[in-house]
Amino acid sequence: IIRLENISKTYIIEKVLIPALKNVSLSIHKNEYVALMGPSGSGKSTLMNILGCLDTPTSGKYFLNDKDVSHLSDNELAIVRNKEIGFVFQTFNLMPRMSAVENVALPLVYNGTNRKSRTSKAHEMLSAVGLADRMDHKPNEMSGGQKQRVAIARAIVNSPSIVLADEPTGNLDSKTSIEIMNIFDKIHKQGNTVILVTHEEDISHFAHRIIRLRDGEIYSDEVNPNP
Amino acid sequence: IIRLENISKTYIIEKVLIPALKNVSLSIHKNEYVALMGPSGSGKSTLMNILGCLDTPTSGKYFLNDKDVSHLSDNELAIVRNKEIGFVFQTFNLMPRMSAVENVALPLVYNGTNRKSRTSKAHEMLSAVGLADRMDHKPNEMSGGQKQRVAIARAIVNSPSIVLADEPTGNLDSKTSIEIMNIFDKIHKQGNTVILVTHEEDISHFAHRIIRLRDGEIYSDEVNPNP
Ligand SMILES: Nc1ncnc2c1ncn2[C@@H]1O[C@H](COP(=O)(O)OP(=O)(O)OP(=O)(O)O)[C@@H](O)[C@H]1O
Ligand SMILES: Nc1ncnc2c1ncn2[C@@H]1O[C@H](COP(=O)(O)OP(=O)(O)OP(=O)(O)O)[C@@H](O)[C@H]1O
Ligand SMILES: [Mg+2]
Ligand SMILES: [Mg+2]
Repeated sequence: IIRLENISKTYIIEKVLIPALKNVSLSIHKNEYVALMGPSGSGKSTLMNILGCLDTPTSGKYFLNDKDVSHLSDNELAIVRNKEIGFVFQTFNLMPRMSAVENVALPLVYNGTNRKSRTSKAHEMLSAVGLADRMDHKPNEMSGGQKQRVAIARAIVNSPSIVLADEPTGNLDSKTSIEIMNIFDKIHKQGNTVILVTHEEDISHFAHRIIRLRDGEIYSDEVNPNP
Repeated sequence: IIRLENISKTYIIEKVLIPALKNVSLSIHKNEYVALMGPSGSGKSTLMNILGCLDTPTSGKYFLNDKDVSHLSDNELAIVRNKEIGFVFQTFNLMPRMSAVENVALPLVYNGTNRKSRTSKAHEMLSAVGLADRMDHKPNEMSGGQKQRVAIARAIVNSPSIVLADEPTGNLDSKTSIEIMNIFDKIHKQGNTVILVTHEEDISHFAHRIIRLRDGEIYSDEVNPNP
């Protein structure tokens, strides 16, 4: 369902070219569970932003469910995202003036769900990530790991068929990390596609396939024999 | 050099009391190397903010170098921080409109260092964390792990005698994490005090003492026999 063909992404800072991704080609099928790893600065978040339709490549093609999305307008990308994709950002990107439950309900506001259903769905997601007692807190009234969990809850509230999570356990202790990985496992078993960026080998072992980036290119792509 | 006596910190959200720290007493001597661990929401960042003079306790006393700092004014706390303490924030807290080198030089602006010295010192620190080629980038032009390393460089540019680092390797791959831990090791060997929050057992093993929090209280406090 995901096919990248010769994807490149180059940033330009004061006339200096920064090739964040160089000719990346990749296929991911429905219901795969992929871990994306690699050194700091190797292009993982850049690749995730392209996969998540948050950014467009400098060159190359991206086919999502056989549809070429490489050159959609911002509005068209927003519609694809809301329908298909749940994204957990490396830096959370929560709305600072909204409470946890309002933040989690936001994707449901965009797709027209009525107030009663979206509040109950948001409550359910926050309980699933262990934040039942933090529903009305704003982001600056929560710990780092609590904010990370609100970002996770928001990404999955819409039951997306593709979940993209960029370092979802970076701020979580082992016990809470395992609870989050169990949630992703459940989502995967329900037939969905899960792609996570992690720098922790323990977390990568939950995935069925491990892709490693280095300097903007795919360095290795292997099956995990014992997920 | 750090003595906490019956420190409590309670937040109030819409009339609900949230006891983030309950009666924490703790002594840390000069040149100790401490890892602070515990579940998400257990009070680690709250404790670090008090240790770092970024926040004052609701009750209890904090003696820093034998001076009671529990009730200093914001200005007085700022002076103590700038002189003695280097703080790496869990969410980086970089100035969005400044480049990496400007961000790292900021503590030196506050203590009156001349422009030439602070630019060369900031360059030195950024090279030490592997960011020589990202000096002029702004935070939104960098990867998560690069931002984390700018935050680390800024915390140590002033050669503080106490380094407080809240999840400094949360966004870093293993190789880069080891480079950062080597920097903290070097700072420790120079006679300074290092206190880091981490959720990764591997990282905690660099420290000489491991303190675990649970629900705002100290759960265990042990020496690490093999740092
Ligand atoms: N400004 C605030 N207002 C209200 N509650 C807060 C505030 N900051 C923190 N809290 C609450 O205090 C508790 C301790 O928070 P703290 O940030 O110290 O946890 P932590 O151990 O650093 O967690 P993590 O590992 O997730 O970063 C949490 O339950 C959090 O919700
Ligand atoms: N908006 C931008 N403008 C300029 N350069 C950028 C921008 N975003 C990222 N970069 C650069 O592109 C490269 C890849 O960044 P990316 O965020 O994809 O790395 P990453 O693998 O996610 O790293 P990390 O593990 O540190 O999060 C980095 O060298 C970074 O400095
Ligand atoms: Mg990243
Ligand atoms: Mg914290």
